[in-house]
Amino acid sequence: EDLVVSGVELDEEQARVTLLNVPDRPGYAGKVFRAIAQAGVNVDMIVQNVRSASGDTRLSITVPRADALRAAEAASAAVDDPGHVLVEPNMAKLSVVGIGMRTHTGVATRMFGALAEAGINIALINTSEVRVNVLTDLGPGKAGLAALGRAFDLPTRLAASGSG
Amino acid sequence: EDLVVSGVELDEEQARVTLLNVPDRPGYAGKVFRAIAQAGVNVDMIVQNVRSASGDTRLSITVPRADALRAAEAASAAVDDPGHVLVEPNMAKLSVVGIGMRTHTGVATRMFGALAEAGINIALINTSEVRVNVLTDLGPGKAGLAALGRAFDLPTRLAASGSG
Ligand SMILES: C[C@@H](O)[C@H](N)C(=O)O
Ligand SMILES: C[C@@H](O)[C@H](N)C(=O)O
Repeated sequence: EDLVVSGVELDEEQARVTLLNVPDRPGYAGKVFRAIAQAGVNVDMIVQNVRSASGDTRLSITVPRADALRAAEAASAAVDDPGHVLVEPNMAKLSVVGIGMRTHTGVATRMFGALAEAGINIALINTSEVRVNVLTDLGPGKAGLAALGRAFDLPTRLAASGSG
Repeated sequence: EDLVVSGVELDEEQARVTLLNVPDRPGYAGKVFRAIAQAGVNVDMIVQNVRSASGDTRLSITVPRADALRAAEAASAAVDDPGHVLVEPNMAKLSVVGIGMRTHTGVATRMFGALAEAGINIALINTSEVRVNVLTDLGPGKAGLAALGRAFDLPTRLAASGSG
């Protein structure tokens, strides 16, 4: 695959808020987001995957660190389950950006390999047509950015928190 | 939020392959993707979220239906755990597309609400700077597309399988 990567970025302002036991039935994601919208929280990434054996699933959002507790309160109240919400206030978002990533295989292989060699654990993965994003702990964020800059032979950039 | 949505799409060619017990330690995502790249599988979405109490996490990819079994074999062999791979061959990907989604809250609220009213279960959520993507079962895909077309007052489009 002809790698079309044009940049690597680090956003050190992210927090992850996860509802740990959302029933995997129609309507729950709608309920949660109505509550988040009413609380006026800006959401960056939304990630949900397969449900567990119990029939529940985990629904995560990433938000600016300053909004994390407000988002957690609004989201958990929406599913009547205040006990099972995980707030991870100190996360870093690392992104590899490139136009025309027809498939993510090549970029992901190099990105995940670079973070592995740097001994950095990947806490979340989310992809789009122009990016592969991962979350790591905040501590290793800058080391991760440097590792990605070397792996893709690119200058590195600290992103302003926001879209993507 | 001024909704900047320009389109809704349905891709009926998707399958989801999930490794159910990937150790959440540095290096495993790199191993899995090296194997997937060697098998020559085109990956569309990659989703991983928080780990479970046991310390494992679930790592999912979405691939063209024809590649699902090959991807499952390559990925599970990479983590020496052939038993715990879930292949869901018949999924539909529904997308709401719009430039400049600074935050996903407004679009997500309307999208998830429309699917809830149509009684359609959301099996995966992934967002990008220009899209909110969900996976549903293949069966309700077209009904989902129609519901989203109404919710965003837009013509609907069947997407060719590929990036995004
Ligand atoms: C978990 C949540 O996404 C649920 N499956 C829904 O459709 O709302
Ligand atoms: C699960 C996988 O992403 C692991 N955390 C890694 O860093 O490779």
